[in-house]
Amino acid sequence: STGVGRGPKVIEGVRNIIAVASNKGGVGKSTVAVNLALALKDFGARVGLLDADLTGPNVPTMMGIPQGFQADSGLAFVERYGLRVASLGFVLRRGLPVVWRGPMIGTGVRQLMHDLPWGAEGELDYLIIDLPPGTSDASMSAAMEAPIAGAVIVTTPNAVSLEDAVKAVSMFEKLSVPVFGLIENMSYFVCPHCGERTEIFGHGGVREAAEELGLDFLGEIPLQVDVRTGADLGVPIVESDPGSPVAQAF
Amino acid sequence: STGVGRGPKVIEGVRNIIAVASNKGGVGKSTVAVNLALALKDFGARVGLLDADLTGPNVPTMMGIPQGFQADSGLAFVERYGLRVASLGFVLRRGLPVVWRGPMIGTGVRQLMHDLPWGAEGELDYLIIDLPPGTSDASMSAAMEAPIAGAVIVTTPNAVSLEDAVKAVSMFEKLSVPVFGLIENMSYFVCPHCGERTEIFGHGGVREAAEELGLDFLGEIPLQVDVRTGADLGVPIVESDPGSPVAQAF
Ligand SMILES: Nc1ncnc2c1ncn2[C@@H]1O[C@H](COP(=O)(O)OP(=O)(O)O)[C@@H](O)[C@H]1O
Ligand SMILES: Nc1ncnc2c1ncn2[C@@H]1O[C@H](COP(=O)(O)OP(=O)(O)O)[C@@H](O)[C@H]1O
Ligand SMILES: [Zn+2]
Repeated sequence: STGVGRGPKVIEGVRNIIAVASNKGGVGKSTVAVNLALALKDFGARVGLLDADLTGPNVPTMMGIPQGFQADSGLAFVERYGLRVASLGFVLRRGLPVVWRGPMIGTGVRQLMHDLPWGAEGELDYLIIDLPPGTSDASMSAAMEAPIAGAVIVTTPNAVSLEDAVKAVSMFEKLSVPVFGLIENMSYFVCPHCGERTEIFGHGGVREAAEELGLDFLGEIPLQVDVRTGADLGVPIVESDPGSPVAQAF
Repeated sequence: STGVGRGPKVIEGVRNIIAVASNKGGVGKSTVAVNLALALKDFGARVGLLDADLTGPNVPTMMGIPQGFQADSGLAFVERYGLRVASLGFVLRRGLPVVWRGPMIGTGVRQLMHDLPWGAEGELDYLIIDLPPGTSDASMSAAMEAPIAGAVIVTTPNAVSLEDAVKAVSMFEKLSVPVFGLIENMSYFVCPHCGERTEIFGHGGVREAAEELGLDFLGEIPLQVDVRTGADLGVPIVESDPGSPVAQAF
């Protein structure tokens, strides 16, 4: 069933669900979801991380978890850096595409939410859901399947990303999910050679958009090489260098 | 109908269809699609540009075409910078999200392909289709609805984008669409203050992936501020500065 008519159902053992969304791809949703989850854990909360991007699950790589290692045993969450993590990437051999239409995507998201024992090894204070780009099946199903406490919208300051982010805000309004606020990612770049700053993707547009929309501006994160290398190598910056200014920004 | 059982049907008046894809979002698909279309036009070809990203149509902004101006009159293609362009963004008032599930997305893509008179004002040599992120309804429908001559895969060199790009290649193999090759976008950044180079998103990984996959490496495009500002302002770099090195790269 695609869940029609059931209405949002609480996930056993999970106190708060936070969605991280953007509509636009490549703006840093997964990077923010991973580092936000780790930052919440560092404050003492018990945190889960659910990768709801079925066609492009990037959480395994960013968390240093191998792809496809559960291809034979079946999907189960794993503990990594103190987080409880689940991703379809665990059961997909490297390079295997998920060429699924909407209904399968919606069902997959529902199963990740309700068919995994998130609360089994102790209640979670937060479950962070890393949503894929777009305002389609995955986001719709996530919002309809369980009560989401709120959504964090990540965007870069360039025009097309901002436009798409505003649409994500409207989508959540339509789906009756509160929006916690907007984050400006890749906000500026400081050259490691000369220390000068360049606003490659622009700067400041997200704070303005938040004001226009009557939403909180949750802060800015600079474009920094070690954030990307941390993601490539599977050791998020909040884990490897929690005291650094960029980790503090998360 | 979702087009099941009909098989790919030629688009009247269109000689070659080229898809621009990536699976990963935010890597520069729309930027490449727009600039590639303009570059082909500059060589004397008659070119159309179809924005198949229904939930995040960025072609209007990048081509300096207002959003929602056809909200009352109905969708029709427009001529812009010598290209024939169509996007769902023409009928969506600014900020209006398209919160559609897969079947609606597939139908929308089919209508953009077959219900617009692409060949009416003279045959097109090329129709460039700018695909959304993911390997789901939009890409599947585009490949099933019309014979695609080939796909250009755009990716940045960072690990997560490369992983997703490899899945896009597999998707096209599954859908029997030839892959023309891979482009490395945001390949390096040259600081405008000191001239030193930083590989913010990595460098060289796409050439290696193309060799491993037995595909052509179509070239690299640097991360450069005027490419982004051109997109924000609706005047693509190939249009505003065709002789520049980055325009030549496109
Ligand atoms: N602040 C940042 N500085 C440097 N690289 C970043 C930053 N945020 C994200 N990235 C990189 O950009 C790429 C896209 O980020 P990702 O989190 O995958 O975006 P999304 O989930 O929105 O598609 C990744 O390679 C990531 O490492
Ligand atoms: N080579 C480049 N240099 C600078 N900015 C770029 C480059 N390629 C893309 N961009 C910018 O990055 C953002 C994402 O690109 P876009 O074409 O929208 O990606 P996609 O279509 O894959 O989502 C846009 O703001 C665009 O202007
Ligand atoms: Zn410099």
